[in-house]
Amino acid sequence: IVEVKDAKKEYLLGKTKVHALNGVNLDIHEKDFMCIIGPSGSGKTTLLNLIGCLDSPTTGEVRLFDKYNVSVLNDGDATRLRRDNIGFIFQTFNLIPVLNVFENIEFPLIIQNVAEKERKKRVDVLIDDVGLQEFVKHKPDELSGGQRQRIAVARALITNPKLILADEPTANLDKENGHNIMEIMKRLNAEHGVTFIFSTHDQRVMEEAKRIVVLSDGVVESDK
Amino acid sequence: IVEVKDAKKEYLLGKTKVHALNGVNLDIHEKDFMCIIGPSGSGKTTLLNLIGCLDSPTTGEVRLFDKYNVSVLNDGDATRLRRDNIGFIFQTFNLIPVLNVFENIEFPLIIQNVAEKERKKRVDVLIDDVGLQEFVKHKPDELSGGQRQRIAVARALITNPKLILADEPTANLDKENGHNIMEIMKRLNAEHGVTFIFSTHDQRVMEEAKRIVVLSDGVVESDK
Ligand SMILES: Nc1ncnc2c1ncn2[C@@H]1O[C@H](COP(=O)(O)OP(=O)(O)OP(=O)(O)O)[C@@H](O)[C@H]1O
Ligand SMILES: Nc1ncnc2c1ncn2[C@@H]1O[C@H](COP(=O)(O)OP(=O)(O)OP(=O)(O)O)[C@@H](O)[C@H]1O
Ligand SMILES: [Mg+2]
Ligand SMILES: [Mg+2]
Repeated sequence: IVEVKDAKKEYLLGKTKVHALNGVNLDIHEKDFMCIIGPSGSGKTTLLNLIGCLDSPTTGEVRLFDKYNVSVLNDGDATRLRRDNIGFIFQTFNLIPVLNVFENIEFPLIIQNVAEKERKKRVDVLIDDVGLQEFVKHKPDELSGGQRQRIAVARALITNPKLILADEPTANLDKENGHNIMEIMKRLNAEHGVTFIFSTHDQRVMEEAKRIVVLSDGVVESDK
Repeated sequence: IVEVKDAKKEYLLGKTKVHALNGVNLDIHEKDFMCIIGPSGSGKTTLLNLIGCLDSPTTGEVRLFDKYNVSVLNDGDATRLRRDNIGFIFQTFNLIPVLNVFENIEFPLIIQNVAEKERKKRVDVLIDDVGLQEFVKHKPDELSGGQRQRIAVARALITNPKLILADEPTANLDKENGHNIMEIMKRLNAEHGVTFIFSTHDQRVMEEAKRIVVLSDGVVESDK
């Protein structure tokens, strides 16, 4: 479902070149439930951004769903591909500050022109799933860190995507909420065949993954 | 060093009242190395903001250093007290986007009118301590999540405060960097008598704490 071929990502900072990714080769199969681990700065977020069509590699290739080459997609095609097939949980949440909990989760369905009654039904189910029933009217800055993270999780799941990229989805969550989120994801993977790629430092997420890829200094160090 | 007496924090959201803290009683002693744990939304950040003079309680009292009552301090006094005595590591980092790594860590020393040579010496030591030597010229948005968190840690330690409040300081860090940060803090506590109050979901931080306070629904549930 995803093929990464010798992907490199370089940034130019003044005169210094920063190699965020230094030749990553990785094949991800449908229904994988895998995580990418590695030290802070090893390139996990950069790699997820390439797979999620949010960025393109400096050199190398990223192919999605056996037909799209991310490096040569134009902006319009990348946005459509992402909107209709991928759910992304950002490490920095990226919520819309002026919308409340309900509206933030509902937003991807408005972009997909889903009817209002159907939207309300689906948003209510997810708000219940992530335990934010009492906070639906709160705006992001009127919530705790972990509550904001759970909005980011719900918003990525609401469109029923084939592929979900979760960048440190439990970093701000306590044990119970973290376990709860993992259970929702395991159920989507087992019952609906959704492919999951996590980036994490959290032992609890690693224990649930069926495959662990270790990234170090921008390259894959191991893959089991 | 800190006394919290029946502190309550209420927010009004439309017509609903949200009780973020619902009567917290807590005494913190000099040289404590303690953590506050509890579910997402239980009031940890709210409590740390009261102790850190960033906010005042709706009712109840917070007393610092046996003489200051946070609830009645004016803004100027609160800022001075905080600047000269407290280091705060924010859950959302709160870095200055237009300054690079070096300048973000140096900033509190500029406010304290420390001479340039002395500033450079102290910032270099901390950049080394948190492992950001190769990234000094990067701006926050040119860094990874865990790298940004480490700037937030270094910036809180640079003024050698008596009291350090760390809100989830290891949430975005891998095992090695997380362990490294805890070692720096333990050394400051053991050798320089600095008082530490952490808020965390991370087992690794809890294991190092000498005292664990459990918060639930805005009140202290246990304290050992
Ligand atoms: N400005 C606000 N307006 C309304 N409610 C708020 C506001 N800020 C916080 N809250 C509520 O107060 C409660 C406590 O929030 P707080 O950030 O202290 O929790 P926390 O224990 O730090 O959680 P986390 O572990 O998720 O960071 C939450 O339920 C939150 O929704
Ligand atoms: N815009 C940029 N300009 C320069 N360097 C960058 C930029 N964005 C990221 N980097 C660098 O690329 C490297 C990889 O960053 P990335 O965010 O992918 O790491 P990560 O594995 O997600 O780390 P963490 O676990 O801390 O979130 C880091 O060393 C970072 O400093
Ligand atoms: Mg990252
Ligand atoms: Mg918090």
